[in-house]
This record gives sequence, C-alpha cells and structure tokens, in this order.
Amino acid sequence: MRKIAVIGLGRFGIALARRLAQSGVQVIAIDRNQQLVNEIKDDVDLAVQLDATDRQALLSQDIDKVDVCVISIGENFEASLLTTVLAKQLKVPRIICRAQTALHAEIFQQIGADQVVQPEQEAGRHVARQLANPQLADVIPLSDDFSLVELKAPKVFHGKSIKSIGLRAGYQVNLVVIKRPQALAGDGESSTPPTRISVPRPDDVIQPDDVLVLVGANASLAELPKE
Amino acid sequence: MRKIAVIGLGRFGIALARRLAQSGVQVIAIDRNQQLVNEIKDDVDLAVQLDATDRQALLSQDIDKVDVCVISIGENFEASLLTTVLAKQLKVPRIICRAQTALHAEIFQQIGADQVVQPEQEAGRHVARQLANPQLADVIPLSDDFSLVELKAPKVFHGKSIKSIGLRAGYQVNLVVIKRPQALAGDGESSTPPTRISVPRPDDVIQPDDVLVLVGANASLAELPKE
Ligand SMILES: Nc1ncnc2c1ncn2[C@@H]1O[C@H](COP(=O)(O)OP(=O)(O)OP(=O)(O)O)[C@@H](O)[C@H]1O
Ligand SMILES: Nc1ncnc2c1ncn2[C@@H]1O[C@H](COP(=O)(O)OP(=O)(O)OP(=O)(O)O)[C@@H](O)[C@H]1O
Repeated sequence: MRKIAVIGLGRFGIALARRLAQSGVQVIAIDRNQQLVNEIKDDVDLAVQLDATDRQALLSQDIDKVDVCVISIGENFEASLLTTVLAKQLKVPRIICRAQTALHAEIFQQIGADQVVQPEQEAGRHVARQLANPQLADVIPLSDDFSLVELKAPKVFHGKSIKSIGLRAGYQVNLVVIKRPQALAGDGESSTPPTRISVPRPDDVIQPDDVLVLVGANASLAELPKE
Repeated sequence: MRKIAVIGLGRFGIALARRLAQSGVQVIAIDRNQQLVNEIKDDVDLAVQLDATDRQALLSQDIDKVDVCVISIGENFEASLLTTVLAKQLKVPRIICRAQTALHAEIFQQIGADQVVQPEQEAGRHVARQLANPQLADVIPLSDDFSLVELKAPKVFHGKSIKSIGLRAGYQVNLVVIKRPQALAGDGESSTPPTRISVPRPDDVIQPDDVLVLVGANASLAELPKE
C-alpha cells in the first residue's frame, strides 16, 4: 500500500491528507502545531507533531520510507526549503512542494522537487477559463492545444441526431458524453439538477437542455456554434 | 464584451484578472493597496485603488454595470462579506467569492454568492486524486459515476491496434485521445516531455509510452488492466 507523508497541515495539506486517506492510501500527517495534529488524527493512519526541519525527527517517523512526501508548509519559506532538502537527502522517491509564487516554485524545482503546486494561481486560471467561456460549463485542458469542454447544446443542434450533425467530420471534435438534466426534484432549489450521462449513439437526438462533453483541438472547439 | 470586476489582488485575484484579460474579457481590477494596483495596471483595462467596502467608491467605478464580480479579499473576512453584500445590493448578476474555509463558504452562499471558490481545498483534493491513482496521470470526474482518466497504456495493449483491443465493446469505455511522448529535448531535465495528441483511428497501434485518455463509467474504468 502506498505511503504518503503530508508535512504542513494548512488548508491545502489538511484537504490533501483527508482525501488521500479516504482513497485508501496510508497517510502520515505532520505539523509542528499540536492542535492541527489533533484535528486530523482520527482521519489518517498517523498524525505526529514535530518540526520538519529536524532530520532526526523525520527519520524517527520513517519519512525515508514513504513513496511520496508533500511539503505544504506555507508562509515559512525557509522551513519549507529546508524540509525539501532533507526529504531529498532521505531519498524520498517523489517530492511535491506547495509554492507561494512562481519564483518560489522555480526554487523548489531547482532543489529537486518533482512537482510544485500553486493552488491560488491555478484556481485563478481555472475560474478565468470558466468565466471567459460562459457557454462552456467547464474547460479542461488536456494539453496546450487540446481540451475537454462542456457546451450547452447550441440551438442549431436541437432535434438533430448526432449522426446528422457530423461533429467529427464537420468540426473535428469528438463527442464524448451527453449530460441530460432529469426533471428537478420538487423544490427547484438544488443548485445542480440530477443529470443522466450517456455515451452517445449515432441515432440519439439532441435535446434543448443537453450538455455536450466534447474533446478536440482548441481551434476546432472555437469553431463550434455558441448559441 | 463581457465586463468582469476582480476585487482583491492576492495571488488568486491577480492570476484570475490577468488570465481573463488575456482571454479578451474587459477587466477592472480593484484593491486598496496601490502597489498591487500598479503591478497589474498594464495587464488589464482598468486598475483602481479603492476600499471595496465603500458603496460610493464602487458606484463611481460602475461596478453596478459589470456582468460578474469576483471578490477575492482574503484574510479580511469582514471586508469580504461587506463587499459581497454591496455587490448584491448593486444587483451584479453573478457574484463569485473566494472563501478561506467551508464555513466561510457557507456564509457567502447564504448572503447571495452564486459561486464560492476555495483554492487550497480544491487543490488538495485534486492532488490527492492524482496521487491515489498513480497509474492514472489524472482522473477528472464528469459526474458521480463517469470520469475521464489518463492511463499509461497497459502492457497487454502494446503493439495492438485500437480496433483489435475493442475498448468500447469489451470494456465499455470510450478512447478519446492518445498522448504520445515525442523524443525528449537534449537535457532530459524538462519535467513534461512534449507529447503529440491525436484522435485515435481504428488502425492506430498502441505504443509502450502512450497515455490513453478514456471516458467511461467508473466501474468500467476500474476494470481496465492496470499494468
Ligand atoms: N518547521 C515546521 N515543521 C512542521 N510544520 C510546520 C513547520 N513550519 C510551519 N509548519 C506548519 O505548516 C502549516 C502550513 O503553513 P501555513 O498555514 O503558513 O501555510 P499556508 O500556505 O497559508 O496554508 P494553506 O494556504 O494551505 O492554508 C502550518 O500549520 C504550520 O504549523
Ligand atoms: N476593503 C478592501 N478593499 C479593497 N481591497 C481589499 C480590502 N481589504 C483587503 N483587500 C485586498 O485584498 C487582497 C487579498 O487579500 P489577502 O492577501 O489577505 O488574501 P489571500 O486570500 O491571502 O490571497 P491569495 O491567497 O489569493 O494570495 C489584498 O491585496 C488586500 O489589499
């Protein structure tokens, strides 16, 4: 079973540690703040209070034997750096660091981090993508040029069969699934009506509230009718 | 053209404002800290220093005329709340608030926010998904039961044509794209080798380093060979 150490129980570290534990990963959660350690100890395999810049303390908890070490010590950059260097010395196979800025991220990479996460910047870009394309419920980049998008079915597709629209030939995009909202439960208050997801067949007919999930090159996706 | 106000130029707000402006949205960026306003003014249509809890100041900048207002004032919860209430009073059609915790998020929703973002928690869960499924480069839930996953091509598929593997018939999953790494540039140091993405054709043959991007019901995806 995979063993992952999460060092630094800020909001990122705590959410990560809990979700990992729920997915069946063996988690050791570390922070120098006893209160945070107490908060999480029922959710993970092991929660320990220690100063992560102390090599002996890390060894005493077998940090040299984990598969992945996530270092999410936020504001204390020096502690974050020192801990990363120690994890590298202890030959942890994969080290992930949470960085405050692009410059911090660059430094973590130079001292050997395998992956750097910048939650705020990544969220800012993610929300920007959603807002810049309001008819697209979501845009997930698969690479620099390809994305997965969710598009409310444009009027010009309503009532047409998928075969007749010819998305692959005409638009060079791949229709991956159709999300069709079901009747709302009584109160109409719930923010997300239940939807039925299906893998599209050629004879399926597109209905007005369908959401089409499509994959293709960004340039091709931009050609789709918006309305 | 859509007009979006971003109030609070922390890391989330700045990344959001810049990416929106790059996508052709008209952005007004607001902060009470002049230095941050100066930092972003070349990247957006309008950058203004003001206290967002001041109703007159907001009106003077036509915040009542924007399509979306994003309130990303972080640590000052009271200011964040007051600004949200003001935006609601000014009848801004869509209000997005950045929250520090689930409890803060709940409060924003109760006072009328249309969407609440928690970057650190969302990033924690996202990284947890990646780490919990190491053979899957990424798992993106499309609904409670359907996901998009990236799977390193299992050995049993190497050298076989897509048609012969019969993913749709045999596994009920839809192969959406294939990512094929290209030769690495000289130093081998770059963390993500260039990949060529292609929409699969029936006669394409799967190669050992291919990454298959698949969509299907979670139960079907779990049936795929892992190795
Ligand atoms: N030397 C250290 N050893 C162990 N834990 C540490 C050390 N220094 C700081 N920490 C812990 O790191 C945690 C995260 O730090 P902090 O809250 O500054 O980060 P943050 O980036 O604001 O977090 P987030 O944004 O994820 O909420 C804190 O709980 C803190 O106690
Ligand atoms: N009343 C106010 N009017 C306008 N701006 C404000 C007000 N109060 C705070 N701000 C601004 O909000 C910005 C973001 O706040 P802060 O840096 O505390 O958030 P944060 O959540 O830590 O940001 P991030 O995590 O996105 O970096 C700051 O630049 C601050 O100047």
